Parts: sequence; C-alpha cells; structure tokens
Amino acid sequence: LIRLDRIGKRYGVGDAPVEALREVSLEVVGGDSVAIMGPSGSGKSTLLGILGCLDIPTSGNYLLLGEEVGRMSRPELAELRCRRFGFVFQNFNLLPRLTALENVELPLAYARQRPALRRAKAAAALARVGLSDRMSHYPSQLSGGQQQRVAIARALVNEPDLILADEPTGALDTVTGREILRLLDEVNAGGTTVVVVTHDRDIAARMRRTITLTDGRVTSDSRAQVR
Amino acid sequence: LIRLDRIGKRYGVGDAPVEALREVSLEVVGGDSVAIMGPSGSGKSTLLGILGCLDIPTSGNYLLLGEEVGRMSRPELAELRCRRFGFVFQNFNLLPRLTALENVELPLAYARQRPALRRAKAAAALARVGLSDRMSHYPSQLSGGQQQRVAIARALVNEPDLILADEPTGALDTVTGREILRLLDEVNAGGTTVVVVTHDRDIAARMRRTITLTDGRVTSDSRAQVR
Ligand SMILES: Nc1ncnc2c1ncn2[C@@H]1O[C@H](COP(=O)(O)OP(=O)(O)OP(=O)(O)O)[C@@H](O)[C@H]1O
Ligand SMILES: Nc1ncnc2c1ncn2[C@@H]1O[C@H](COP(=O)(O)OP(=O)(O)OP(=O)(O)O)[C@@H](O)[C@H]1O
Ligand SMILES: [Mg+2]
Ligand SMILES: [Mg+2]
Repeated sequence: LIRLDRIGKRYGVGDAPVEALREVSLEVVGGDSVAIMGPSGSGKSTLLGILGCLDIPTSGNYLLLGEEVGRMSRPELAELRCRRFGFVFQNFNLLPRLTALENVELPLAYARQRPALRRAKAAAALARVGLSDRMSHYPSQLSGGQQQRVAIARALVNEPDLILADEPTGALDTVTGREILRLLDEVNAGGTTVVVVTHDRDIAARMRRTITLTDGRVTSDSRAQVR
Repeated sequence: LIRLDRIGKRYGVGDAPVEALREVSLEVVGGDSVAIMGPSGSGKSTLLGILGCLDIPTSGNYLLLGEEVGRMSRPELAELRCRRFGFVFQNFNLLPRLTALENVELPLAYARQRPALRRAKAAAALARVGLSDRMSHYPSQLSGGQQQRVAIARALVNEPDLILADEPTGALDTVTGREILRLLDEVNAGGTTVVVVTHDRDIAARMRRTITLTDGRVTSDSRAQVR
C-alpha cells in the first residue's frame, strides 16, 4: 500500500535546522496494524503527517499504491486525504465554531453526501464512541477525552482505507481507552490499515507491528511475536 | 490550605444542563501531593479549574487559607493565580505568537521582575524539562510532548505554593514522563502542594493521596497505604 524511500524532513529555524526525519525507508502492507513509538520529539507526528499527505518531505519518495505522491496535483491529494484517509491529530483539531455532530459530518460534506444521510452517519459514529448525549456541544463545552473521541468519530465516519492516529487514547481513562482500541480492532478487521502513534507499550502490543523512531531514524521494526 | 464545601458546577447547554460537579466537599493540606482520577467527563478538569480560581462554582464555598474565595475581588484573584498558583492545562494553552522562552517568562512578567532576571529564570526552567535547544521555537514548531514540557516549565517558573496539573505527562514517552514526575516530587519536597489529574495508576501511586471522581461526585478518597 505504502512505500517510503529514504524520506527526510528538515525544518529551518533561525540558523539551527532541525532534522525531524532522516533517511526513513519502510513499507506498509494494506490491512496491517502498525504502532509507531519513540521518545518525545523523535519525529512520530512528522512521519504521520507525511504518510497522510499533509506534509511534504524535503527529500526521498513516497509511493502510495505504486504512485509517486510527490507528483500528484493538489486537488488529487485533497481528494485522497478526504476520501481515503482518516486522521486523529495529537491536538484533536476540532473546529471550535461547529458542534460535535457538525465536526464529525465534515468529511462527509467533502464527499458530497446528502444532509440527512450525513447527519445519520455522523450520529452513528458519535454513538460508537459513547457521545450521543454530547452531539450539540461545542468543543469548548467538552472534556479533553470527549474532544478526543469526537476526533476519533470524525476519522472513522468516512470508512477510510487508512487511519492515522496520533496518541488516540492519550486523554482517555483506561476503560474508555480500551473501548476505542476495540473499535480500531474492528475497523482493522474490516480491512482498514491502522497506523497509531503511541507512548503506551500495551497499545503497541495490540498492533501486529511496532516501528520505533529515535532522533528521526527508524531504530527498530519488529512484528509482534504472538498474535 | 484549601477547603471545598459542597461545591457544585452546572453548565447550561440548550435545555439539557450538565452537572459537571455535585456536592464536592474536601480539604487539601498544604504540602500534600494529590492525584485526581476518574472516567472521561467525570469533572476532573472542572474541579481543577475551581481549585485554581479560574472558574466559579455555581454552588458551595471555596475557602483558601480560611478566606472565602467567592468574596475576593477580581484583582485579588488574578494576583493569587499569578503569584501563588502554577497551572498545567490539559491542552497546554501556550500563546502561539510567543516563543517557548517568552511563554515561560509570562508569569514572571506579571510578577514584575526585571527582564534579565526573568530571562535567566525562564531559561533555567526550560533546562529542567530538557528543552534548552528549543527556547526560540514557537509552539507550532514543537512536538506535542515538547509543548507539554513548556507548559510545565511555565507552571514552575514562579515557584508557586500550589501546582495544578491536568495530565502533565499525557503527551510524554515513559522516560521523559518519569523525569517530569521526579521534578514534581522535588517541588513537592520543597513544600509546594501538588494536585495532579491523571488517568495513569502508576502516577497516582506516587502521590500521597488519590481522589476519584465519578459523574461529578467524589466516589473514593484514599491515602496511599505505603509511602
Ligand atoms: N514546524 C517546525 N519547525 C521546526 N521544528 C519542528 C517543526 N515541527 C516539529 N519540529 C521539530 O521536529 C522534531 C520532531 O517533531 P514531532 O512532532 O514529529 O515529534 P514527536 O515524535 O511527535 O514528539 P511527541 O512525542 O512529543 O509528540 C521535534 O524536535 C520538533 O521540535
Ligand atoms: N463549558 C461547558 N459547557 C457545558 N458542558 C461542559 C462545559 N465544560 C465541561 N462540560 C461538561 O462537563 C463534564 C465534565 O467535564 P471535565 O472537563 O471536567 O471532565 P474531565 O473529567 O476532565 O474529563 P477528561 O478526562 O475527558 O478530560 C463533561 O461531561 C463535559 O461535557
Ligand atoms: Mg507528536
Ligand atoms: Mg479533563
């Protein structure tokens, strides 16, 4: 599904450039479940952004289903992101002036589905993350964990081929977190490729494969022994 | 130090009011270390906001060092918050147009310290959280865990009497998280009262006392057995 070939990402800050990613080469098989771990600042969110076509590498190639992403047009990339990817960002990225329900409907609006159908699908997604009683709340009226769950519902509502989730249970208590992980298992069992950035070894243990980043490089890449 | 007497907090959303806190009564002894746990949406951040005088209860009384907080004037409350409390918010709340160093200096500016001294103290606080090489970065140029650490440095820089931290290690890998917890231990050993909202039982185990909230009520309050 995905092939990264010597991907690099450099940021220039003043006179001290930051090499967030260096020579990252890896392949992701469709339908797999992958955990990305590593210390704070090691490049995990940056890698996820590149995988999701939200960010452009400064060097290397990204092939998606054999096609060179760097050569796609902006409309093609936008289409890809909206229709085929689902994102859970580390800071949730909810639109503050939209309710929880409206936030979750957003990917469906891009896919041009009819309002009644969009509303029903968004409501169903919010029910799956336990927030049926918070649909009309604005993000500022939701707890941290509730905002995170709205972001998760939004990532799932379009039934994407690939889910990229940055610490999807970071703001959740253990019980709620487990429900979300079961939800991701279900989605993965249905064929969706799931890539999760996590600091939690227990979460990584549930994925079939764990990639570890240190200082922008892949320092280990192991399939789980027992599954 | 702190006494909450039947504190309630109600939000009105449309025609469905949310009782975020109900009849919460508890005392906090100066110098103690307290963990607040509970499911997503149980009222932890709301309780922290009331303890930190950032939010006003809809019922009940809050006594701080015997003084009724509800009767304090707005300038008195602002003074209290800036000089005597340190906050780590669940979403960090860094000012996007200030660098890491400038964000950490902010509480010192309120305390009207001289620029050279402020800069030195802020730099020292950032060094304690391992971010000496990120001082001129803006929040958007920092990883999630780095932003969280800037928020922690900002909470400590004024050497407050009370630290209120909402999931202070949520975005951190295990190693970095442990360094932050050691830092909080040090601060607590120096006499600062530390109140930490956390979903992590290992973190709660390090505090002398754990309060559990469920649906806005205190459902358990236990001192750790062994310390
Ligand atoms: N826009 C930017 N400009 C400059 N440096 C940046 C920018 N974005 C990220 N960085 C730097 O790149 C490095 C990697 O950042 P990234 O967000 O990928 O880390 P991370 O592994 O997700 O960390 P965390 O676990 O703390 O979220 C960090 O050291 C960060 O300071
Ligand atoms: N401004 C508001 N208006 C309406 N309801 C609110 C508002 N702020 C919070 N709430 C509701 O109050 C309840 C408690 O919120 P709070 O943020 O204290 O939860 P929490 O325990 O911190 O949760 P989490 O672990 O998910 O961060 C939630 O159900 C939330 O939806
Ligand atoms: Mg990150
Ligand atoms: Mg909270």
